[in-house]
Amino acid sequence: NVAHGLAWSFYIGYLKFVLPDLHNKVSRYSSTRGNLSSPRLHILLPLNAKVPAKPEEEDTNVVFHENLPELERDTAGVRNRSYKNSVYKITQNNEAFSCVLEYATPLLTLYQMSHESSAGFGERERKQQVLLFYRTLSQILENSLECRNRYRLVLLNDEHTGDPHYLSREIIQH
Amino acid sequence: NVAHGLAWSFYIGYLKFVLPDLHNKVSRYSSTRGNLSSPRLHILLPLNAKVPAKPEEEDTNVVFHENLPELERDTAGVRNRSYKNSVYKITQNNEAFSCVLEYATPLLTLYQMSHESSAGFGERERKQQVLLFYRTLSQILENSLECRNRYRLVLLNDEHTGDPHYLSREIIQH
Ligand SMILES: Nc1nc(=O)c2ncn([C@@H]3O[C@@H]4COP(=O)(O)O[C@H]5[C@@H](O)[C@H](n6cnc7c(N)ncnc76)O[C@@H]5COP(=O)(O)O[C@@H]3[C@@H]4O)c2[nH]1
Repeated sequence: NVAHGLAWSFYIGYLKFVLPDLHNKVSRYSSTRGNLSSPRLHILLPLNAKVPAKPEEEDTNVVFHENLPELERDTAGVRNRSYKNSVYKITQNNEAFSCVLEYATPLLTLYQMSHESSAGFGERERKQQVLLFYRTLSQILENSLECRNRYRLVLLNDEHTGDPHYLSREIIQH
Repeated sequence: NVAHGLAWSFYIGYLKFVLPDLHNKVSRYSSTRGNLSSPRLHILLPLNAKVPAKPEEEDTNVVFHENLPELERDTAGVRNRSYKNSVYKITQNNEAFSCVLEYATPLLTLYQMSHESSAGFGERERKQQVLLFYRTLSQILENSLECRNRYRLVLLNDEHTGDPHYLSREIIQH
């Protein structure tokens, strides 16, 4: 089950060490650079696995603000491998909400695999795999001391076509 | 099958765009910074999935030289996500061999998953999963126009304990 392994990889190879480090950066950020409305990493999970390069492409109310200071680690032979997170400002009516957000990168893999015949699964199974990814990741993160309370999983329905501000509403509503 | 998904993730989320970019950097590098003995990315695959942070930990004949210029891309909401590769100098007798190398990072996930009971597989299956990762990745890369001839998969036997220069020999012999 592809989604099961990708959820574990996302935890072991990224969230497990990025979330504690982010926690520290966010406390320092709020005291110097202006407040974040939420200290949590908002992880966006579109059900159709369609992940844009920039959330602005989905909703013009979601605007890049700046990157947090990067995390660098020596890992697997790569010296100073860099991990970055981006702060976004989200506007709704006249309110502004700012937070660290990104799409769940492994969904890009699920999407592209569903278009490669040799990868072994197609579009019909893709939605099931996204849901399995979401359920597996939720369980892992709930049981993780390093990650607990430091993230928010935002599942995005793919049946909102025509609503240009669905993304910003979903993020703020959470 | 976890290894199948991790091999696809390694290709789709990394090698597919890093290898063509590396090809360009390597041609520029060889003309200005001293020759690389091989232009290919050497991808190290230890059968026991034990991946050190630095190859020097495995073999003192493998020494970090410098990083190539980084690649930056906007992806999945992360602005200017950075991708780096490291050049190593490998000495054997009095010869020096230099190349870009790194361990296959998804093996770190396989290793750690085999120690988490809730992940669903143990140490016995791990070697099978490493072999499946290797076979799947080989097939994907052989059929990829972007990647063909730009990499070398170096499978590392785990039965060389006591040989402090196994790694350097394996890399040079290839
Ligand atoms: N948002 C985000 N920012 C990051 O910096 C990052 N780094 C990893 N990940 C995701 O976490 C998981 C575990 O990562 P791992 O390194 O084991 O596998 C990685 C790794 O083997 C390789 N890879 C990706 N980026 C790099 C990189 N910069 N250097 C070396 N290898 C890399 O290709 C795999 C798939 O990458 P992504 O498909 O981007 O998603 C990964 C993956 O789902 C990230 N996600």
